[in-house]
Amino acid sequence: HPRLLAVANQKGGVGKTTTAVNLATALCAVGQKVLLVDLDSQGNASTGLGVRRSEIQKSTYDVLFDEANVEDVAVKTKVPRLSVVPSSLHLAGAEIELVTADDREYKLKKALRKPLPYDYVIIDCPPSLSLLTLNAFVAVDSIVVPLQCEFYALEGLSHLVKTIERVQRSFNPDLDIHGVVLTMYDQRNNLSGAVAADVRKHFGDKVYKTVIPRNVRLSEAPSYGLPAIVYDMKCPGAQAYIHLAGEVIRRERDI
Amino acid sequence: HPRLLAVANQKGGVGKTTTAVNLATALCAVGQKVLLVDLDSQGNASTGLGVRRSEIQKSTYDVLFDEANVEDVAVKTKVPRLSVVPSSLHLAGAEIELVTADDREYKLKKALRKPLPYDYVIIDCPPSLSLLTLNAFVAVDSIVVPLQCEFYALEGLSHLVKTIERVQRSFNPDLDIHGVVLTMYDQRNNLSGAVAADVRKHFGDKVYKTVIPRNVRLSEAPSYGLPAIVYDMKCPGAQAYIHLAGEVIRRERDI
Ligand SMILES: Nc1ncnc2c1ncn2[C@@H]1O[C@H](COP(=O)(O)OP(=O)(O)OP(=O)(O)O)[C@@H](O)[C@H]1O
Ligand SMILES: Nc1ncnc2c1ncn2[C@@H]1O[C@H](COP(=O)(O)OP(=O)(O)OP(=O)(O)O)[C@@H](O)[C@H]1O
Ligand SMILES: [Mg+2]
Ligand SMILES: [Mg+2]
Repeated sequence: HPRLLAVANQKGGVGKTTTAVNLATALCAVGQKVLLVDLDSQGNASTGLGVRRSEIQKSTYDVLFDEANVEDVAVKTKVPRLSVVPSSLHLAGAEIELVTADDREYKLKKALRKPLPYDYVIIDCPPSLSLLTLNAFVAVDSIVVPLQCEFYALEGLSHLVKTIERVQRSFNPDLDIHGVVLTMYDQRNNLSGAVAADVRKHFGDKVYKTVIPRNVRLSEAPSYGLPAIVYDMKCPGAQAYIHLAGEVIRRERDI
Repeated sequence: HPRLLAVANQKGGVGKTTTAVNLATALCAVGQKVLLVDLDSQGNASTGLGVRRSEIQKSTYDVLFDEANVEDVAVKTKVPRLSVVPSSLHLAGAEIELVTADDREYKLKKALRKPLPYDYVIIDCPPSLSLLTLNAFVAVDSIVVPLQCEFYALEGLSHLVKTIERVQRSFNPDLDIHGVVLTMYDQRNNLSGAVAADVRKHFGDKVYKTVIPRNVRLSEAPSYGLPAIVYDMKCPGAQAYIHLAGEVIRRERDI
């Protein structure tokens, strides 16, 4: 059985997709087999790994609603040992369809909680705490929370934590926060430092030691359909994600 | 009857709240009376205008579901002539409640399409094309689309345009895109320039001439509960929003 991780935060633009794509790639670089599930109808994780929307047959939508087998939907990427379940625009209608569906919170769990030929499954979540993200929280072991070092990003944290606690009580007692990763840290401005200090005060050791710096190479890589680790391995952003993968694996060993 | 504008883009973190708050403030600075409606359960626009979540009695949720009068829910801000309908965490459950509600797409329109003592009503939308954002599209005259100068942000544009066209056909024939505003433009990197050129190619004159630069003062201001225009009027970010307000008003005159 693979370890299941969700990358989630309802605040928009905090680096969820960038973290999911580069963390998955870094885990593959050290020999792990990884499946990335794109649960966002925007499809950024699929594009960031070079999957063209026009070429895909089936998507995450089919896994949720037509009980398509994850193995049949997953496509290989240019990264060795990394496959992706691509998303499609269909997924945009999924929120509404889920409301009245049977077992609406368990659909993703049913599709992923089975013997799969991967060490990790990583789910990239959309910017909301809706039924799609809830499906991810019910299905996974643990959540990686990217947090942009900005004031507005702090606001949503308590709501995210309360939602996780609610899911623990009603659907998935073993769910926990794997860690909080500080993203887009800019040492030239004081705001980043102030936010980072505040987050470490509230979350203590849950905050990974690795901090992801603001680095334009991270935002250039998706236009080539490549993770930053492949596009420019030596850049500060890629190096930070490689360190983060090391920290994630060390924490996994301790679990 | 006020003019109704929605600030929307399903991509997260592109500057919707920052644009809604600072555009509203700049319009007030030139004598307009403005109501800002916070339609995002994160409540960033409310916080950005100094409204404390713990102090509010009623919120956007009550306007949508309990048919509370907008005038009774609006609270004054530190900015003269600017009031805000604050959001609350209640709104997070609104998506699900709307699915099975009567007139689910028209709730906001019913609350806002009436004689109100404002020149403009500006709605800050959440990062999704769900029923809340659909409510805004059905209610308003026009949409301001903030677009971050990044590759991933381009991906969602065609989906946003298709959704607007669908709303025009089924619910609101007069709806149009007021304009596209380029945000977080960083002249130090080529990506911003490349994205800006691409957007101007597709959207032509719809793209405002004013470009909002990346400016840390814009992200510091919310931690003081102030719009950047009040926090630091002379900073590049605030000046850009003042110019944008001028452009919005000139376009309004032409309409
Ligand atoms: N450390 C970084 N330095 C510079 N740019 C970054 C960094 N991390 C992410 N970006 C860029 O910032 C933007 C937002 O990141 P991303 O799309 O990964 O966030 P997200 O949380 O997945 O957004 P959404 O809420 O829309 O899903 C993207 O254009 C991305 O390329
Ligand atoms: N021009 C800018 N320069 C620097 N920082 C900015 C700029 N515009 C916005 N920001 C900051 O970037 C972050 C994202 O902006 P904002 O929250 O306004 O986006 P949003 O689209 O409303 O996000 P969401 O999708 O979560 O609603 C915020 O922390 C904000 O302070
Ligand atoms: Mg994303
Ligand atoms: Mg916002």
